[in-house]
Amino acid sequence: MSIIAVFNQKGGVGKTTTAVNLAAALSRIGRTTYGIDLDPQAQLTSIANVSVKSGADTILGLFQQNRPLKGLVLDSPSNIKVIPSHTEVSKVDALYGKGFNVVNKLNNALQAERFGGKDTPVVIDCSPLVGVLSLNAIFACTGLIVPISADHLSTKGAIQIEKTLGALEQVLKRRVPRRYLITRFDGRRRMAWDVLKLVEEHFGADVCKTRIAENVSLAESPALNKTVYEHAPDSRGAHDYDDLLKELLADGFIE
Amino acid sequence: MSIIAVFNQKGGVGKTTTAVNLAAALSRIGRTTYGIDLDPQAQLTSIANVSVKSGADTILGLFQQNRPLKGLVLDSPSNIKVIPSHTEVSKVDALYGKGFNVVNKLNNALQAERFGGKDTPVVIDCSPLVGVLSLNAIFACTGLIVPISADHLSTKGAIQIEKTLGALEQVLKRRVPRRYLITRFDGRRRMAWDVLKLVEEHFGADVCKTRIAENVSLAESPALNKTVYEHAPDSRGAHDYDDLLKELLADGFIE
Ligand SMILES: Nc1ncnc2c1ncn2[C@@H]1O[C@H](COP(=O)(O)OP(=O)(O)OP(=O)(O)O)[C@@H](O)[C@H]1O
Ligand SMILES: Nc1ncnc2c1ncn2[C@@H]1O[C@H](COP(=O)(O)OP(=O)(O)OP(=O)(O)O)[C@@H](O)[C@H]1O
Ligand SMILES: [Mg+2]
Ligand SMILES: [Mg+2]
Repeated sequence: MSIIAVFNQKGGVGKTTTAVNLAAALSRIGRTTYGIDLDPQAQLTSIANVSVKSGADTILGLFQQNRPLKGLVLDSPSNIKVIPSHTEVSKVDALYGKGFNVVNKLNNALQAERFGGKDTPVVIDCSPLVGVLSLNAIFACTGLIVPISADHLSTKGAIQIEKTLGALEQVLKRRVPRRYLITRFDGRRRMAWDVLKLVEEHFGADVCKTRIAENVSLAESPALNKTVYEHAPDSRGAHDYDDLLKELLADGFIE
Repeated sequence: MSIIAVFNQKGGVGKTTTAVNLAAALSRIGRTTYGIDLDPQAQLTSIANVSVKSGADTILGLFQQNRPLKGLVLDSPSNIKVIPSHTEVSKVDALYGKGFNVVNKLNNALQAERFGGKDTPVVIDCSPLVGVLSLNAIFACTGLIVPISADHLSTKGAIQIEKTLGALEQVLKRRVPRRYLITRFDGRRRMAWDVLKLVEEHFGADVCKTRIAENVSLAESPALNKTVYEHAPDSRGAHDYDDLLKELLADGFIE
């Protein structure tokens, strides 16, 4: 099973960049890959060059009308199959509390509709809010990736996540497999190496050996509504996400 | 009156970096400057090297117990007077709806306690969530700064803000003075200049002439719980926030 949630309550650390490019990397090795956009800012949706006119055609449709996930899937030119978002998705966090049934809604739907098998992996992009949607992603996932950009404010956010996860695991009654991924790593800055050291000391074996370098191709591709593989397949950013996928497959984090 | 809210619903664009260093720049020209931290991640609080043990000593105290703001103020080694945050501050968005009285709570308290005069300016740091807390900041402010980091995903977020502000102004029945501030500007990247052009075309005269350069001193200073003025007062980042303050004073955005 491979349902990968990408979450960090710190903003701008590379959640969306990681979710969309990891999904694209999976598609490139022949998997039918699903990207679920749980951020009302719908940035994974826009990078994948798809859009919807209302919340009914997003995860909100699952919550409000029990719409099947399969009916929400759009094909994207990036080869990712996208369950898109829309600004109305913010209603999920506004209207629903964090009760057991609510936070398991996505989990139940993914299982009932048989998503997330080895040939149909799922990658879920979250907003930085620890709300109903992000909890749904964490409760539904087989593994959680926590991107940490190579700066100090982002590291403080990651340490906070550990506490949040600890509390959630009391409820889940199981450990959530996780990987901390250093992103935006600029090897010319001493700060980047300081952060790497801190993160490795703190999170040990859960830190990905692959680091995503600061690479402008990763920041440019959204302007063209493309993944890095469509925009700059030979760039450092593309290679780094390929390496990340290899690492996650090799140690079974992704099946 | 000078009550400056710093908001952008995109994560990681430099809200906290701008709020804390602008507040520090104001302190350095002799103003008694108040920094209000409305982000449950309490990053302005930690950069200012203060902390509190519970939500009662934060803005949550105002909402739950009508605590006077003056009783919440802590002195910081950075010379900013801080109304700190704490993870419990997330209860404000969880417990309160967005009714008229709730979103005006901070506004009323600032006015009743005479904050925000020319000699007692206030800078408010927001989380990226458009919730009760951020609405309180927008309803209370005399001016709104929207940092936009010089990349494309951040620009998409800023355009979304314009719509959000438009909707809020219907309720406020007045225009919120605003400035768009380009941050993390790396002049060696063509993308930075592309973003600058897009932002200027879109927001015209509301774009600050000052841009904050990508400068590692701004990213390092939080690790030492310092503003850039305490850590690297001769750095490019320190000079840029000085220039920003000069510009905002010259055109009356800050009194
Ligand atoms: N490795 C990288 N190199 C260069 N730029 C990057 C890299 N990773 C991300 N970026 C850029 O940094 C900005 C923030 O990244 P991104 O939007 O993916 O973060 P996020 O965690 O999803 O943010 P949010 O919390 O707002 O959802 C974007 O402009 C993105 O293009
Ligand atoms: N001009 C700059 N040069 C270099 N680094 C910067 C600059 N501005 C901000 N940063 C760094 O970028 C990261 C994001 O900035 P910051 O935390 O201020 O953004 P934010 O909008 O407050 O994020 P959030 O949405 O999580 O509250 C931080 O590590 C910060 O130190
Ligand atoms: Mg994102
Ligand atoms: Mg912040």
